[in-house]
Amino acid sequence: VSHVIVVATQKGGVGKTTTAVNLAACLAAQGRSVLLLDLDPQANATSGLGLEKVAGGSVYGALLGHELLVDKVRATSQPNLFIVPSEMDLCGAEIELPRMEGHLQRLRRALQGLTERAQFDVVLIDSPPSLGVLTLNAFVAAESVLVPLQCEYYALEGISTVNWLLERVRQSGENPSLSIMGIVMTMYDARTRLSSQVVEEASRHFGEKVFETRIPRSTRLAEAPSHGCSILQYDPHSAAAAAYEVLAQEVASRLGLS
Amino acid sequence: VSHVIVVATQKGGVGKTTTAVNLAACLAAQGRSVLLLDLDPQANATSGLGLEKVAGGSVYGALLGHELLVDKVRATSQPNLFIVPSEMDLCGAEIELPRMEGHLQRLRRALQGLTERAQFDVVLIDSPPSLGVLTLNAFVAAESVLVPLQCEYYALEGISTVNWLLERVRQSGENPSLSIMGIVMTMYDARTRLSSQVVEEASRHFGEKVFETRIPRSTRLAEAPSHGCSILQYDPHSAAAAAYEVLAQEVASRLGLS
Ligand SMILES: Nc1ncnc2c1ncn2[C@@H]1O[C@H](COP(=O)(O)OP(=O)(O)OP(=O)(O)O)[C@@H](O)[C@H]1O
Ligand SMILES: Nc1ncnc2c1ncn2[C@@H]1O[C@H](COP(=O)(O)OP(=O)(O)OP(=O)(O)O)[C@@H](O)[C@H]1O
Ligand SMILES: [Mg+2]
Ligand SMILES: [Mg+2]
Repeated sequence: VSHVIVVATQKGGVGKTTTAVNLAACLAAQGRSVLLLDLDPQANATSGLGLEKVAGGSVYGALLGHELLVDKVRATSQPNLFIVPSEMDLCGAEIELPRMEGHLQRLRRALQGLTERAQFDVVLIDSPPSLGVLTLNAFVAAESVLVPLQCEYYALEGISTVNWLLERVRQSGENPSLSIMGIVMTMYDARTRLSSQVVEEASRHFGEKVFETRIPRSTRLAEAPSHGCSILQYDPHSAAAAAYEVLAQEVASRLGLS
Repeated sequence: VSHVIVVATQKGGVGKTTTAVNLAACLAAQGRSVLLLDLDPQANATSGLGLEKVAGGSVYGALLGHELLVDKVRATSQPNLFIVPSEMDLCGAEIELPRMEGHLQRLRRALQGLTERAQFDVVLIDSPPSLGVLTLNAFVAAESVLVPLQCEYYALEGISTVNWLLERVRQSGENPSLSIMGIVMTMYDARTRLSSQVVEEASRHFGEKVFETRIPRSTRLAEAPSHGCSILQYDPHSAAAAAYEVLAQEVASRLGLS
């Protein structure tokens, strides 16, 4: 059975897409079969891996129940790494889905259909910076949430909202066993006091949940998407690539993958 | 009559709040009376200026038509600078508003009521990273849009979406005269090729619309919010403060303010 994980926080620009893309690439490089599902209408994960945004290519039709998710799966230039791309139509889901019966279970059902037809070890979902119906669907479909926490003040302030949303999804009965798999510090800059203050604060609040691996601020990570590839392909010997490789090992061990 | 401007782009973490807060502070320091309206449930502009998030303190009641916006206006520690704070209840607007008659005109009407009772030279609206009903309300209420463009690949990719949304709001007749006031480059790092590539690309697409002032990447800007004040109060002699002061002059001249 696949492990379904959503990378999420409503705070914008904290490294959700960068973490989803590079963690997926590193897990695939370990030999696991990985599906990256781009649930953000901005489709950054899609272009970050070099795919075109094609109208009708997203999970949208499967959410509405007209299409099979398995038909949207595309290969990437990296072995073992597959993607369900996104495109602008997905914006329509925020308006369409709330009108439908069982509107929070649509992604969960679509993924159940997929995993009956295709085997993936891990499904990673990249979500938009919001608490709307797409992110809620991801929370309901996932077994756990991976929360990127940028080492800055506004991001730390917003982290309590993730817990609040998680609690609501659990109590509503839509996904009673949802948990936080872990919190990964991103854009960590050892030279600034702000970074160490945020790390300290996060460890105080979340203790063991905080991954030991910290992702350093690195221009190489910001450059890789413009070449349409993960950090592993763009600059495999960089500190940033090493950080995501070690994070992938921590994630694999928390999931109990051999 | 006040100039109403919305700081917006759906891309997350590009400096919308940082620009709204510091531009408002610099315009106020020029002697203009400025209202900063926090339309993001994350309420970063609210805490960035040192205010508490108080339940019922946001624009939410005025959007629903139960309360007067003028009653939500609060002073800040800086002369001439006022704020309508935000808080988590505002999240409910994404669900409540679409069910109401004239749901896209709610903020416009609330602001009309305000400007009949209180005089502001400029109203700056900070918006969330989404194309949802709150951002749409801001597009309908505003005379123009100020678009922060982070000097990175994903942000550049997303800029066409702002134009697309603007066009839709114009053509729908909800706000036929809405325009882009300007595009401000943020987190500019002169040492990286990526920054100059993005600046070049932006100038090619948007020409004169791009402000000459570029906001440099500066840790001082990321530190100021944790002290609850603008860059003018936190580090008035920094390059970042100077950049926002010059931007405020460019904005004042584009608005035709004397
Ligand atoms: N560790 C890092 N060091 C430097 N730049 C980074 C790092 N992680 C991400 N970035 C860059 O910062 C920007 C924001 O990251 P990203 O787009 O992954 O965040 P996000 O949370 O997915 O944003 P959104 O909220 O819009 O979905 C991007 O331009 C990305 O390339
Ligand atoms: N020029 C800059 N240099 C360095 N850091 C900056 C700069 N501008 C903003 N920041 C920091 O980058 C982060 C993102 O900025 P900010 O929160 O203003 O973006 P935003 O677009 O409002 O995000 P959201 O999409 O979540 O509303 C914040 O931690 C902020 O302090
Ligand atoms: Mg993203
Ligand atoms: Mg913001």
